[in-house]
Amino acid sequence: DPAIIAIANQKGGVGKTTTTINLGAALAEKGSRVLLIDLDPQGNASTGLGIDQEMRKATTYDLIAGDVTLKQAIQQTSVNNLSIVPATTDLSSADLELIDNTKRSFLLRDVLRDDDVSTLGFDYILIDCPPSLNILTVNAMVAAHSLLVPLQSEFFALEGLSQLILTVRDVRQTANPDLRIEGIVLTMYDRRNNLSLQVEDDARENMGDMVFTTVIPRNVRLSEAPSFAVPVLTYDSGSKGSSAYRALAKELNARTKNK
Amino acid sequence: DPAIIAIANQKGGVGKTTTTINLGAALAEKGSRVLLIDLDPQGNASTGLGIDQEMRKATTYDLIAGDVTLKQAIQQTSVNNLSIVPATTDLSSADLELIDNTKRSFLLRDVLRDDDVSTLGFDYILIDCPPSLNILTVNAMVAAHSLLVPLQSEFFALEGLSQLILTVRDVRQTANPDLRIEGIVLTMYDRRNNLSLQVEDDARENMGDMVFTTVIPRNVRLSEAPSFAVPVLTYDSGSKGSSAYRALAKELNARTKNK
Ligand SMILES: Nc1ncnc2c1ncn2[C@@H]1O[C@H](COP(=O)(O)OP(=O)(O)OP(=O)(O)O)[C@@H](O)[C@H]1O
Ligand SMILES: Nc1ncnc2c1ncn2[C@@H]1O[C@H](COP(=O)(O)OP(=O)(O)OP(=O)(O)O)[C@@H](O)[C@H]1O
Ligand SMILES: [Mg+2]
Ligand SMILES: [Mg+2]
Repeated sequence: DPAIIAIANQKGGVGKTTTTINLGAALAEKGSRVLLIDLDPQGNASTGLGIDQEMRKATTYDLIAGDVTLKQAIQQTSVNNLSIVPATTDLSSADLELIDNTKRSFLLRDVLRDDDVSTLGFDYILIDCPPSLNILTVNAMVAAHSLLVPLQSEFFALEGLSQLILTVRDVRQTANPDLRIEGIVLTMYDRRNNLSLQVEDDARENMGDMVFTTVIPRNVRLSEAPSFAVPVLTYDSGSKGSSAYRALAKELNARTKNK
Repeated sequence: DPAIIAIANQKGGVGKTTTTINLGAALAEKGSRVLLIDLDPQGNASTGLGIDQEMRKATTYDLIAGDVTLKQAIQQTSVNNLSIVPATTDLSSADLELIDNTKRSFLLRDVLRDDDVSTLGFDYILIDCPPSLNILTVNAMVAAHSLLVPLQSEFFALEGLSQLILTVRDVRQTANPDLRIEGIVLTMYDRRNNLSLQVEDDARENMGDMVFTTVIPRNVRLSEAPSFAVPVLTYDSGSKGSSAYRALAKELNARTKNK
């Protein structure tokens, strides 16, 4: 059965999509079969992997609505071992449309924890979440075995962490008792910047082992790669961004194996 | 009557809060009386201006719920001529709570367009929006005279713009016919980075005069200032961030006067 990991943080612009795409690509490069679920109405993960708007026929919205099966919604990307279920802005009406559905928090879980999924042969399923703690992110937390939290090395980023942890506790008590935090990964880290050092100290002091040893540096190649519709590992394999996400994949593999 | 401007973009981390705080402070420095409305459950604008959690007694949530008047919710900040209505995470339940309220999109407008508001003597009201096109951002668009859109100089940032413009058109047709786009301001701009130049070219080519001449450079003093609970104009008045927001305030004043 695949390890299902939600990449979430309600703070915007902290590197959720960049981590989903590049951690996914690094795991795939090491031989794992990886499925990405784009759960953000912005559809940045889909765009960052070259799925044009007109190619998004069966989407995550259709999956949650029960109109297509997982198999029908999965598309191959240009990267070996890396597939994706793409997203469109249709997802943004999920909040309103699912209001009266009492099982609204379990819709994604029902799809990803179905018996058929193990026949598809994935080792990892990574879910890219939108910047909010709405019904979409809750769906991801209920479906997932664990949560990976990108933490930007900036002042505002730390503030939202306690709210995120409260939400995880809520979800654990009401819908998914096994949900755990896989880890917190520092992103856009700049050694020359005092703020980065301070945020790292704070995070490691308060959250100890929950914080990955691997730190993702600020690296312009990471922000250029999506405009070429490929992960940074394809765009510039020798970049600091590529080696950081390879190190993160290795650390994640070690953590998942030990569970 | 004050000019009411919503600072919005559903893409996360593009500089909405940084622009609300520092544009507000630059307008206040020039003698305008400015009120900020923190409409983001993260409450970053409130934190960035030193309003501690325990000081957030009357909040934007209470205002929308009709439990307090605007006058009761307004707090002075450490900056002369700059006041704020603070936010807490209570706001994040607004989506669900307001579902059955047919006037749910007009709640903030009813408060900010009330006759009493002109007696408070504000020249500008700036609304900091969350990273989503949910009921809170729609409330801001219905209440506002215009929209100011921070656009991060990055690839993913351009993608969301068309969706934002569609939402503005919707709001204009259904609830606020006078809503216009005040302008698009490029943020975190780095002249040495090809991507920044490309995004600027694309933006100016497609949106012409809508794009402010003033560009906000990437400047570490902007990200340090919130940890000292003051705008960058107070933290480091001589920094590139301070002069950029002063230039933006000047340009905005000129645009607003010409309307
Ligand atoms: N380590 C990094 N170095 C440099 N740029 C980065 C890095 N990580 C992400 N970026 C860039 O920063 C911006 C924000 O990252 P990204 O879009 O992945 O964040 P997000 O959390 O998914 O945002 P949202 O909240 O909108 O979903 C993007 O333009 C991305 O290319
Ligand atoms: N011009 C700039 N130069 C350097 N850092 C900046 C600049 N503008 C914003 N920042 C930093 O980038 C991060 C994101 O900015 P900010 O929080 O203002 O964005 P936002 O759009 O309000 O995010 P959200 O979508 O979560 O509300 C913050 O840590 C902020 O301090
Ligand atoms: Mg994203
Ligand atoms: Mg903000």
